[in-house]
Amino acid sequence: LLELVNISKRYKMGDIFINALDDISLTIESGEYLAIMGPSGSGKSTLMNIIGFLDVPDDGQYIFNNQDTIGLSEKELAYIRNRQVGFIFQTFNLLPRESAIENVQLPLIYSGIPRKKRLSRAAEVLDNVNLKDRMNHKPTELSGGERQRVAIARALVNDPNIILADEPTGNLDSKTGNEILTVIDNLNAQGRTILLVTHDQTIAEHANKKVFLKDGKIVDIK
Amino acid sequence: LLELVNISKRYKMGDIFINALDDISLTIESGEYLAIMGPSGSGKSTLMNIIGFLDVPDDGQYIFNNQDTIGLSEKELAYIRNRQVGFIFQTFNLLPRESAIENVQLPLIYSGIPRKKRLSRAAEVLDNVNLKDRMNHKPTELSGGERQRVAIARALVNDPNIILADEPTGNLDSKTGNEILTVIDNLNAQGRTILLVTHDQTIAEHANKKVFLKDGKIVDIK
Ligand SMILES: Nc1ncnc2c1ncn2[C@@H]1O[C@H](COP(=O)(O)OP(=O)(O)OP(=O)(O)O)[C@@H](O)[C@H]1O
Ligand SMILES: Nc1ncnc2c1ncn2[C@@H]1O[C@H](COP(=O)(O)OP(=O)(O)OP(=O)(O)O)[C@@H](O)[C@H]1O
Ligand SMILES: [Mg+2]
Ligand SMILES: [Mg+2]
Repeated sequence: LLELVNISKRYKMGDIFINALDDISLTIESGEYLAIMGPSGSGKSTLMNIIGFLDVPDDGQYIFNNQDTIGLSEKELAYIRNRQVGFIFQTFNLLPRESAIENVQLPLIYSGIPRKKRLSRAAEVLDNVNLKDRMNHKPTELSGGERQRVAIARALVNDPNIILADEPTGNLDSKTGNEILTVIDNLNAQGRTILLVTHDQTIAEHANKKVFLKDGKIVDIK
Repeated sequence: LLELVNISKRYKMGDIFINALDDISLTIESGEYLAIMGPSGSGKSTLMNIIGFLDVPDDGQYIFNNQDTIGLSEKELAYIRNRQVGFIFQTFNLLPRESAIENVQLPLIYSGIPRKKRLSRAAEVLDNVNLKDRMNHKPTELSGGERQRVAIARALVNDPNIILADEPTGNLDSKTGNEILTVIDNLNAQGRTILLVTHDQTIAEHANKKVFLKDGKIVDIK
């Protein structure tokens, strides 16, 4: 499904370069459940952003469904992303002036779904993460874990084939966190591909493969 | 040191009220190490904001060092806060256009410390959280865990007597997270008062007392 070949990503800071990703090669089959682990700053979110078409590498190839994605236009990448990928961001990235339900219904606009149906679908997913009573709250009117759950609901609302979850339970108590992991596990059981960044060993156990990063390189796969 | 008596905090949403805190009474002695736990949305951050003088309750009393703080002016509360409290926010709250070191030196301005000395102290604390190589990065040029560590460094830079840590290791791998907890444990060993919000049982074990919240109420103290 997804093939990264010799992927590198650098940031120039003054006279030096930071190698956020350093010659990464990784093949991900459809339906896999992958945990991505490694120290803070090792390149996990950068890798997720490239896989999720939110960023482009400086070197290397990214082949998605047998299509070479390097060189595709912004518009073409956005099209694939909106159709195929649900992204739970480490920093949530919610629209601050919109309510929870308004934030969650957003990805459905690209699928041409009418507003009434978008709102009812968004309400359903928010109910699944126990936020039925918080649908009309704006992000500033929500707790940290409630914001995280809005970000989760938004990632799942259009039933994506690939779910990229960047530390999706970091702000949740264990009971709520386990409920979210059960939702993700079930999506994988339905055949969806899951990439889950976590630094929690017990969460990583839900995956069937673990990839370890260090200083922008893959150092182990289990 | 710190006495909360019948503290309540409400938010009006349309016709209904949300009781974020519901008749909370709590006494905290100087030098205590308290873990605050409870489900997502149970009122932990709201409680921390009131204790840290960032918010005022709707009902009840808050006596700090034998001084009644209800009714103090914004300026007076800011004075106590800047002198006494170091706050690690759940959502970091860094200034986006300033570098890590600029963010960290900020609290020292209130203590009248000259700029050269502020920058050298800020560099020292950033070194203590392993961010020596990232001092000049802006928040958008940092990973999630690096931003969290900048927020931690900023909270500790002026040697506060009271440290309020709202889920300070949620974005950190276990090695880095344990290094941070060791720093916090040592500060408590020096006599500082620590309030630590966590939903992780192993982290809560570092404290000598645990307070459990549910629906804005204290339901247990161990
Ligand atoms: N400005 C606001 N307007 C309305 N409701 C609010 C507002 N701020 C917080 N709340 C509500 O108050 C409740 C308590 O929020 P708080 O942030 O204290 O929870 P918390 O225990 O820190 O949760 P978490 O573990 O998810 O961070 C939440 O249910 C939240 O939706
Ligand atoms: N825009 C940027 N400019 C400069 N350096 C950057 C930029 N974005 C990221 N970096 C650096 O690239 C490295 C990898 O960042 P990344 O966010 O991928 O780490 P991570 O593994 O997700 O870390 P964490 O577990 O803390 O979230 C970090 O050391 C970071 O400082
Ligand atoms: Mg990250
Ligand atoms: Mg909170």
